Amino acid sequence: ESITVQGVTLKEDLAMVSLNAVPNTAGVAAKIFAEIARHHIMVDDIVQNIYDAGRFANLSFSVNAGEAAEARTVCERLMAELGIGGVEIDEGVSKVSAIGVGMRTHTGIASTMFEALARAEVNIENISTSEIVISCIVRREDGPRALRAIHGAFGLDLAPGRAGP
Amino acid sequence: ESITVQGVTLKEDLAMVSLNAVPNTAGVAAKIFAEIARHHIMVDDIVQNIYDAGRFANLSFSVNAGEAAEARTVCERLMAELGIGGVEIDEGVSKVSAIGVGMRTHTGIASTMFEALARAEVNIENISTSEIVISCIVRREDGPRALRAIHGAFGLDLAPGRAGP
Ligand SMILES: C[C@@H](O)[C@H](N)C(=O)O
Ligand SMILES: C[C@@H](O)[C@H](N)C(=O)O
Repeated sequence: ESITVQGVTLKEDLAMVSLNAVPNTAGVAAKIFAEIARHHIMVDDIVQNIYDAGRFANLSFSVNAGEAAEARTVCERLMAELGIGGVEIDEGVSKVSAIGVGMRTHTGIASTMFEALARAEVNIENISTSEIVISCIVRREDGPRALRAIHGAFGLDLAPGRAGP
Repeated sequence: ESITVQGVTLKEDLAMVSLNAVPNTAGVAAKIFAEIARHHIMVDDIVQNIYDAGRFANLSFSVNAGEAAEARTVCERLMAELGIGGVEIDEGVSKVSAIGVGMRTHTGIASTMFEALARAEVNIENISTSEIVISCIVRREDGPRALRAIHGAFGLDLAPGRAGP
């Protein structure tokens, strides 16, 4: 199919909450997000992988930077209750996203986007995709450089207000 | 904002490729997906989390079930070249997705979706989101039950052709 990248965005006011060694049993994610919802914490993206022959999951989610402290409190309480291995909060992250049309397969766009970041020496921390978006979490200080690199790789002009330092 | 779930979909012809203990250094994801692209393997979604104080990443991506064997060959070769800890291919998975409008915060929809899966005793393996989608990887045999449970939780009628056994 014909794939076009329509735009690239940078979201800077984020904190990443990472739960590791989460027991991989039905109902655990539901309990975590019910508690997050009860505290009215706004979640941006959620990324989960399972590992160790399916025994555990690494579950990360991003929140507005201003809600990091409350997210930490909620997750530390859940840690004890659910037997989660560890909770880390990283307040120094940003999210750079490539938005496309007709992205039913991500291979070409992912390859181009990741190579642009590699050439700019930007490390990719988390990756999340849907049919129209590929998002990468990077260090906040790398965000503007990442944005410019991806714009360049896809031949896009920088949108007004998005030209980083 | 006002959030509505417009639909729920089930994608069944998938295999999950999971790379664990991937060195978390710039350029690694680029090399992996350049090789995947070179073999014309179509990638559906990509999910990555970092762990162990940022030393490693767990990187998973889904491909069409028919491309699982080739993806395995490519990744095993990359494993040696890039120092990746392990490669696993799981051909028994499906992806269930809730598609919404105005999902700038996922908290409420995630909580409802995960609780529906929990009540149906469906284990959630991977999670990936974007502004308009929350996707969960589940065992293939759980897919139809997961689809019905999520439809019910959001008060949607099952779309024609989507009523599972
Ligand atoms: C780890 C968590 O997602 C768990 N597998 C669940 O289904 O709730
Ligand atoms: C693990 C991989 O994503 C690595 N961090 C990179 O930037 O390529």
